[in-house]
Amino acid sequence: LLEVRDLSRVYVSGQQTVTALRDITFAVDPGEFMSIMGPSGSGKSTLMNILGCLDHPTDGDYLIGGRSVLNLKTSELAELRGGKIGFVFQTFNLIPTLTAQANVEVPMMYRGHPARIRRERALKALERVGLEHRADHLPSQLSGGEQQRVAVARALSTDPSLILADEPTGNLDSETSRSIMKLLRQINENTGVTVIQVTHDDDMATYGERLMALQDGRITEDHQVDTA
Amino acid sequence: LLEVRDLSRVYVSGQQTVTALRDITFAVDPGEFMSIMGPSGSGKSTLMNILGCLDHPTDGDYLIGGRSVLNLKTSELAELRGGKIGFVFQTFNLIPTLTAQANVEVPMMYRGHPARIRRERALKALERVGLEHRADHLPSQLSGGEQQRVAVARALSTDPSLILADEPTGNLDSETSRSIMKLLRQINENTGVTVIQVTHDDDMATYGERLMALQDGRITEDHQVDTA
Ligand SMILES: Nc1ncnc2c1ncn2[C@@H]1O[C@H](COP(=O)(O)OP(=O)(O)OP(=O)(O)O)[C@@H](O)[C@H]1O
Ligand SMILES: Nc1ncnc2c1ncn2[C@@H]1O[C@H](COP(=O)(O)OP(=O)(O)OP(=O)(O)O)[C@@H](O)[C@H]1O
Ligand SMILES: [Mg+2]
Ligand SMILES: [Mg+2]
Repeated sequence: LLEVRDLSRVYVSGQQTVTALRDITFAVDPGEFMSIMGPSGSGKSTLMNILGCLDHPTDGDYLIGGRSVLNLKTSELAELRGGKIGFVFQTFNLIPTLTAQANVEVPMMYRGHPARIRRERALKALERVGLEHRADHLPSQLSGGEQQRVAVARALSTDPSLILADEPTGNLDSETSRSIMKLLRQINENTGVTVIQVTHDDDMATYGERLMALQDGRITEDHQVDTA
Repeated sequence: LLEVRDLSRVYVSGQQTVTALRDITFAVDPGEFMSIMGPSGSGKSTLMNILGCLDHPTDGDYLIGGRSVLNLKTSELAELRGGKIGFVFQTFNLIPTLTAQANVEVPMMYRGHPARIRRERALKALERVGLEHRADHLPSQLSGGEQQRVAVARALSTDPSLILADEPTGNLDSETSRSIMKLLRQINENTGVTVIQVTHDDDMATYGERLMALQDGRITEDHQVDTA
């Protein structure tokens, strides 16, 4: 499904350059559930942004379904981002003026789903993360963990084939974290959705079958692990 | 130092009311280090906002240094918020147009510290959280954990007598989390600063000497614990 070859990402700001990723090479098969771990600043979110077509490599290549993103048109990239890939951002990125339900519906609006279908699927997604009773709250009327769960619901709402979750449980207590991870694994096992998550929590990493570790922009580990 | 009596906080939005806190009663002595834990949505951030004078009770009272916040003038509340209380927000709340260093200097600007003093203290605070090499980056040029650490540095920069940290390590790997917690405990032990932290992490809670648990807006536990 995904293939990364000799990927590098260098940020240039004024006189300073930061090499956030260097010589990253790996492949992910459809239906895999992989966890990415590593110290703060090691390049995890940078890698996730490239996998989600929100950022481009400075060097190297990234192929989705065998096609290089370097050759895709803007419209094709938008199509990928809008529907096939569900993204949970590290900082949630909810629209402050929309309710939880409306936030979950946003990706479906871009795909042109009719209102009734959007509403049904949004409420179902909120129910799966335990927040149907907060559907009409604005983000400012939600706790930190509730905002994070709305972001998870939003990522699931278009039935994506790839879920990229950047620290989906960082603001959640252990019980809620486990239920979110069980939900992700369920989707992965039942519908074959590929899941790549970034986490700082060893327990959350056990829900995947593969572990990749980053350090200073490089891959230092990449192997199968026993699923919990 | 702090006293909370029969505190309640009810949110009213349209037809719905949410009782985020009910009948909260406790006191905190100067120099204590307390951790608050509890499920997502249990009222922790709501309580922290009231302790930090960013929100008011719907019922009950909150006294700082023996004086009820209900009787304080706006200027006195601003004085408390601006200098005596250092706050680490759950969602960091950095100013996007300011560099890491400038963000750390903001509370000191409100207190009228001269530029040279501000710069010195800001760089020292960034050094203590391991980010002196990111002083000139904007928040958008920082990783999630780096943004969180800038927020911690900002909270420390005015030498506050009370630090309120709402999940200060939620986005940090275990090693960086431990160094932040050691820093907080150092400040607490060396200078007698009162520290109240919200955390979802049992390990991080062991850095305090007291543990309070919230559930559905009520206190369900409040006792001394062995410090790690
Ligand atoms: N402005 C508001 N209007 C209505 N309800 C609110 C508002 N702010 C918070 N709430 C609700 O109050 C409850 C407590 O919120 P709070 O942010 O204190 O929880 P929390 O314990 O910090 O949770 P978390 O661990 O997820 O950060 C939540 O159920 C939330 O939905
Ligand atoms: N736009 C940018 N310009 C310059 N440097 C950047 C930019 N964005 C990120 N960086 C730097 O690149 C490095 C990698 O950032 P990234 O966000 O990928 O880390 P991370 O592994 O997700 O960290 P965390 O666990 O703290 O979220 C960091 O050191 C950061 O300071
Ligand atoms: Mg990150
Ligand atoms: Mg909170």
